[in-house]
Amino acid sequence: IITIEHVAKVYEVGAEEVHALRDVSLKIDKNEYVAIMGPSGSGKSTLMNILGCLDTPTRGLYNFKGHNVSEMNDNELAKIRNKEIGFVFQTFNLLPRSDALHNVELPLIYAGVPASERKERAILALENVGLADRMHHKPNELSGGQRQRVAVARALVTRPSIILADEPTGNLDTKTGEDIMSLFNDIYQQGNTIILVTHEEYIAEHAERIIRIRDGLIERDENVIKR
Amino acid sequence: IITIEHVAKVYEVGAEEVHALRDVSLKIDKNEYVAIMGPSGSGKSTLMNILGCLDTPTRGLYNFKGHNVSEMNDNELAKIRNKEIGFVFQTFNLLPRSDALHNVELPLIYAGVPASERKERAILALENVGLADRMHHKPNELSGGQRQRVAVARALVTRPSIILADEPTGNLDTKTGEDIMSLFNDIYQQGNTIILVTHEEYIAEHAERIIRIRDGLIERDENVIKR
Ligand SMILES: Nc1ncnc2c1ncn2[C@@H]1O[C@H](COP(=O)(O)OP(=O)(O)OP(=O)(O)O)[C@@H](O)[C@H]1O
Ligand SMILES: Nc1ncnc2c1ncn2[C@@H]1O[C@H](COP(=O)(O)OP(=O)(O)OP(=O)(O)O)[C@@H](O)[C@H]1O
Ligand SMILES: [Mg+2]
Ligand SMILES: [Mg+2]
Repeated sequence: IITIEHVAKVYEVGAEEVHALRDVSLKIDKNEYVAIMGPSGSGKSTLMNILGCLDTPTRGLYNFKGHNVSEMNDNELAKIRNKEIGFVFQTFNLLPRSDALHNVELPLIYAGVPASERKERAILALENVGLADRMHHKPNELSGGQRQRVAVARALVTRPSIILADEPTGNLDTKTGEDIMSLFNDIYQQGNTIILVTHEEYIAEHAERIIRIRDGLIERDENVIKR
Repeated sequence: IITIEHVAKVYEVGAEEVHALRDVSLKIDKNEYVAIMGPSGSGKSTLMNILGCLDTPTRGLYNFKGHNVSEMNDNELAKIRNKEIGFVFQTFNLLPRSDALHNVELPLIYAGVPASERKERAILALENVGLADRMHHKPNELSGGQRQRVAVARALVTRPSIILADEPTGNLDTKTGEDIMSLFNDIYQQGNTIILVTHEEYIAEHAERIIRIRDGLIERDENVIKR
């Protein structure tokens, strides 16, 4: 369902060119569970933003479910993101002036879900990440790990078929992190696709395939035997 | 040098009271290396903010180097923070419109350090976290782990005698995280005090004392044999 060919991403900072991705090609099928690992600054979030249709490559092709993403306009991209993809950002990106409940309702509002069903689903999503008792807190009234979990709940509330999670457990203790991984596992068992960036081997072990990135290139791409 | 007695912190959210810290007492001596661990939402950052003179407790006493912190005004608190303490925030708190170099220079500006020395020291601090080649990037032009490292560099640039680091390696791969830990180790060997919050046992193992927090209370406070 996802095919990227010879994708590159170059940023310009003043007179300097930063090659965040140099030449990346990969294919991901429906119902795969992929972990992406690599050093800080190696290009993981840049790759995730391209896969999640949040950014376009400088060079190369991105084919999403048969459509050439690079030929799409902003409206079509936004529609794909809302309907098909749930994205957990490395820096959460919550609306600061809305409480946790409203932040989680937001994707359902875009999807046109009626208000009563919306509220119910958002509450359930927050229960699933252990935050039912924090739903009226704004982001600055939440701990770091609580904000991260609100970001996870928001990504899952539309029940998307593809989850892109950029370091979803970075701010969580091991036990809470395992609760989130077990949520992802359920979603995967239901036939969906999971692509997650992680720095931690024990999180990557939940996946069936590990892609290692270094300096804007794929260094290794291997299937792992799941225990 | 740090003594807190029966400290509590209560937040009000609408009609609700959140007891982030319930009754916390502890003493930390000069040149100790303390790790604070505990579940997401248990009160670690709240405790760090009080220790770092960024916030005042609802109840209880905080004695910092013989001074009663709860009796200080904002100016005196700011002075202590700038002169004595280096704080690495869980959410980095970088100035979005300034580049990495300027962000790291900021504490030196408050400290009245002359411009040429300031720039030199800020560049060195960035070199120490492996970011000399990113000094002119703004925070949104940096990866998550790079922003975290800028936050570390900024905390260390005034050469404070007390480092408070709230999950300083949460966004870093193991290798880069170890580089940061080895920086902290040098600072500790030079006679300074380190208090760090972490979710990872292998990071906590660098410390000589581990304090475990649960639900706003200290559950365990033990010295560990350093290997
Ligand atoms: N400004 C605030 N208003 C209301 N509640 C708050 C506020 N700040 C924190 N809290 C609550 O206080 C509790 C402790 O928060 P704290 O940030 O200290 O947790 P933490 O241990 O650092 O968690 P994490 O590991 O997730 O970073 C949390 O349950 C949080 O929801
Ligand atoms: N908007 C931008 N402008 C310029 N350079 C950028 C920009 N965004 C990212 N970069 C650079 O591109 C490289 C890759 O960034 P990316 O965020 O993809 O790294 P990452 O692998 O996610 O790192 P981390 O593990 O630290 O989150 C980094 O060196 C970063 O400095
Ligand atoms: Mg990243
Ligand atoms: Mg915290």
